[in-house]
This record gives sequence, C-alpha cells and structure tokens, in this order.
Amino acid sequence: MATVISFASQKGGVGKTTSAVHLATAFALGGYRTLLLDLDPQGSVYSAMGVKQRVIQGTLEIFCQDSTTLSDVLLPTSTENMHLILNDVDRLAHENELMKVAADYHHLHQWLARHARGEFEFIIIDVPASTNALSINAMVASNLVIVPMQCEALAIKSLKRFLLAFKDLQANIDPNLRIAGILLTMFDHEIPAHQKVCRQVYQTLGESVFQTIIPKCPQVLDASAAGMDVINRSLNSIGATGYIRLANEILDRFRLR
Amino acid sequence: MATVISFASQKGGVGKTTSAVHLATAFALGGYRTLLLDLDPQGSVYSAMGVKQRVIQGTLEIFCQDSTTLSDVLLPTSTENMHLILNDVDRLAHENELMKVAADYHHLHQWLARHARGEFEFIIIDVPASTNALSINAMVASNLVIVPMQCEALAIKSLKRFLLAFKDLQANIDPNLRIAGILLTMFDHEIPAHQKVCRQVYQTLGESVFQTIIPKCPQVLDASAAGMDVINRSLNSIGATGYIRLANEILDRFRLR
Ligand SMILES: Nc1ncnc2c1ncn2[C@@H]1O[C@H](COP(=O)(O)OP(=O)(O)OP(=O)(O)O)[C@@H](O)[C@H]1O
Ligand SMILES: Nc1ncnc2c1ncn2[C@@H]1O[C@H](COP(=O)(O)OP(=O)(O)OP(=O)(O)O)[C@@H](O)[C@H]1O
Ligand SMILES: [Mg+2]
Ligand SMILES: [Mg+2]
Repeated sequence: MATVISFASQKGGVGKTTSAVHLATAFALGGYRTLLLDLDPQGSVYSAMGVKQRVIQGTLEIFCQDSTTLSDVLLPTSTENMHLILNDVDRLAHENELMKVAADYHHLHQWLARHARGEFEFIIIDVPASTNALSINAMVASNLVIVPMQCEALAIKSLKRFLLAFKDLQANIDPNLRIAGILLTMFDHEIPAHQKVCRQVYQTLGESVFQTIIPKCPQVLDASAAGMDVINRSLNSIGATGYIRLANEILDRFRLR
Repeated sequence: MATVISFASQKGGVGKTTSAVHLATAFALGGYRTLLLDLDPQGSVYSAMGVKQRVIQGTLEIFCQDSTTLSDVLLPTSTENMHLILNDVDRLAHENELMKVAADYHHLHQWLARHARGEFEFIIIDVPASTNALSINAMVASNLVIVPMQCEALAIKSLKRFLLAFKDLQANIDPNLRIAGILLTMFDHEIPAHQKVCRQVYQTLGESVFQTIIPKCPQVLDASAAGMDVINRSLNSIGATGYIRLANEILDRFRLR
C-alpha cells in the first residue's frame, strides 16, 4: 500500500510544486514506484516536468467522472518508476464542477484507495495554496502532510493560521490527520532575515521541523525553465542534494524503507 | 468615486500582498484617501501592517452580515489618509460560509458601491492566489486588475492559465473586466534566468507590462519582519522607490491625478 504525501500550505510561492516534483523524483531514482498527482488548477507540475502534449484526462475526471480508472489518467515520465496525473482544469466552469464534488472531503481518498494505492509505493500530491475543499481532499487522502515554509516573516503568521485551520480539520473532519513536519525552503544563508526566522522556527517548533533545509539554489530555477527536475539535470547542485537528503530523512523518520 | 484596484494572480508568492500594501501607502502619502481591503483568508495584510489587536469585524461580515456598514469594519493606520479592512476568517466553517455568499460574483462590488466608494479616492484589494469565487468578486469590483509576476519560468505558464481564466470571466461574467497590466516583481538583475524571462515578457506582452519593475530588495523583507511598510521605514531603498514609481505610472497611464 502506497504512502501518500501532500505538500500543503496556505502561503503561496513557498516551493510546494518544486518540493513535490523533487521528492517524487528522489523516491523514483531510489527504486520506489512513485506517482506525482497535481491537484492545483494552476497546473504547475505540467511546466515543471516539461510536458509538451495537451492533457486529455486528469484531476478533473478523477472528481467528475465516476468511471475513471488509473489507466485513463496516468502518464509516464522520463524517470523510470515515476508516473504523473496532471491537472486538466482550464476553464472556470470546470473549476466550479470540481469544487462541487470536492465538497465530499473523502472523494480523493476513496478514488486513490480503489485505483492507485495498490500500484505505487509513494503517491506525492501538489496542493493549491489554500484551505479550500480541494486542499482538504488532499490532506484527508494523505498519511503525511508536509508544510513547506520560506524563512520570511510573512510566512510565520500564515503558518500559524494554517496550523489553526489544520486543528479545525482534525476536530471536525478526520482525527487521524497528522502534520509530518515543516520543511524550510529557499533558505539563503547570506540574508540575515532568513537566519533569524530559521532560528525562531527551530526554537518554537523543534522536532516538528525537518532537519533537512532546502537551500536557495539557482540551478533549481534553471532546471524548471528547461522543464526538468534539478536532480536529473544538476546532480551536484545544493538543490538536488537537499531533496535527496529530504527523501532519506523521510524514509528514516517514518520507517518507510 | 474611488478607483478600485486588485492585485490578483493564480500563482502564489509573487508579491500580491506586498504590492497592495505599498501601492496603498504610496497613494496615501501622496495625499489620496486610500482603503486597503484584505480579501485573502490567509490574512497577510494583518502581519505586513504590524496590526497588534484582534480583528473583530472585517471581510467575513461584509459577505455574511447584510447590515454591515463601513464604520463597523474600518481600521485606521499610522499613515495619514490610509485605512484598512482586515480578513477575520479564521475558522474553516467561516470560510465555507464566505464562499457560499461569494457565489454571487457581484456581492463585493455592490457593498463597496453602497458603503465605501464615496469615501475614498483609491480602494486597493489583496486577493487570494486563485480563480475562485472570492477572487472573482474582487475582479468584478475593480476598475483595474494588476497581475504581479515573478521573472521565473513557472510563473509564465501560470500567467497564461490566469489570462485564459480571465477571458472566461469576461465572456461569462462581466465584459467590462480589464487587466490594467502585468507587474514584474522581485527582479534580481544578477540572476540570468530573471533577465531572460523579463526580456521574453516585454517581447510577447509589450504595452500591457508596466514600465516600472519592482526589484528584489532586502529592506522589503526587513520591513515586513518589523510589521511596517518599506516606504515609511527605508524611503531610499530600491523597493520603496519602485513602488512610488509604480504609483506615479498608474496615475499617469490611467489619468487619475
Ligand atoms: N530551492 C530553490 N531555489 C531557488 N528557487 C526555487 C527553489 N524552490 C523553488 N524555487 C522557485 O521559486 C518559485 C516558487 O516555487 P513553487 O512554484 O514551487 O512554489 P509553490 O508553493 O508551488 O507556488 P504556488 O503557491 O503558486 O503553487 C518557482 O519559480 C521555483 O522555481
Ligand atoms: N521586492 C521584494 N524584495 C524582496 N522580498 C520581497 C519583495 N516583494 C515581496 N517580497 C517577499 O516575498 C514573499 C512573498 O511576497 P507576498 O507575500 O507579498 O506574495 P503574495 O503573492 O501575496 O503571496 P500569497 O500567494 O501567499 O498571497 C514575502 O515574504 C515578501 O516579504
Ligand atoms: Mg505550486
Ligand atoms: Mg498574499
């Protein structure tokens, strides 16, 4: 049975897509059969992975067509052991339809259990920056929810609000929901504000912050501009080694080897 | 009658809150009576402006209590001529209630027309990163929609999707909707990928990109960590002068002086 991991946060631009793409790639290169699912109507996984063809079926069908099976929506990638389900919501009317079905917070959990969890060892979900019904579907479907956070002041207040909303979810929707940890991303050791926030986060949240910190890394930007991941493209870069370390930390911390 | 300006985009972390706070501050320091309205349930305006007291009434009441008037929700700031309406949505149940009312896309437009447009010369709206009902409410209520964008590859695809959704809105909701322009933010002239994307955006979108480019500026981060805006705190910084130049460009381009 697959371990389902979501990258969720209410704050935008914190590295949810980048982290989902690279953790999935690190697991796949490590030999684990991995599925990357894009639940964000923005569809960033499409460009981050350099997909060229038009997406025919994907997230919309999982929610809006009952008969949809895994083979209808699954796409291969150039990385062995790694497959994709992309987000094909591109009209507002689609988004409205999707949100109506997503009002059943267990919809994605049930579809994955029936069609995908038996086929993969890891399912990684890229989640929109929000606490709306689609994001709740992702969290309810997950064993581990990872919250990426930049080392900036605005991100702290937003994290507090997100953790408040998460407690709300645990109390009203599903008591088994667990935050696996906070992941510090795009850390630039030359910016004093980053060091200050980083110290503050470890002091207040301690164990629930991953040891691995993902550094700011220009090769990550270059790779995404080229529609590739940074692990396959610049293996020696600090961004690539950061995500490989994160994969290993997750395998050890949650005994998933 | 106030000019209503929204900072909207589907991509997160592009500087919507930072731009809304600083454009409002620049107009207020220029002598224009300005209202800054936070429509994002994440509530970033609260921390960016260093508000200390608990928010009693704000965005939630505008949508969910018919009798709400401007004086019920209005807060002063330390900048003369500038007032705030904050986002007081902090429980999931509130967010669901809000989204139900927001299904009427003209709700905010009507409330502002009745209670606020006669009191201010500018109303600036911080919008969540999405194309959901709340974001649509903001765009329908606006004269000018400004789309902040970082000079990064993932942002280009997301911009295309957003412009597609915007055309959808014009066709189905309100033909008068207009994008005022694309605003390039957090531009770092030392990053080659930024220069490349910047050139690409001006070549393909030309006139619809603001001449003013907001540079990456460490004082912006320091100011937000201190709960202040950068114009009042570091007037000589490139971030402060960037937003002052933007305010002047908007006043000239749309003859609002
Ligand atoms: N470690 C890193 N070093 C440098 N740039 C990075 C790094 N991680 C992410 N980025 C860049 O930062 C930007 C934001 O990252 P990303 O799009 O993954 O965030 P997100 O949280 O998914 O955003 P959204 O809220 O729009 O979904 C992207 O342009 C990405 O390429
Ligand atoms: N010109 C700038 N120079 C340096 N840092 C900046 C600049 N503009 C914004 N930032 C920082 O970048 C981060 C993202 O900005 P901001 O929160 O305004 O984006 P946003 O689009 O509102 O995000 P969200 O999608 O979460 O609403 C913040 O920490 C902010 O302080
Ligand atoms: Mg993303
Ligand atoms: Mg914001």
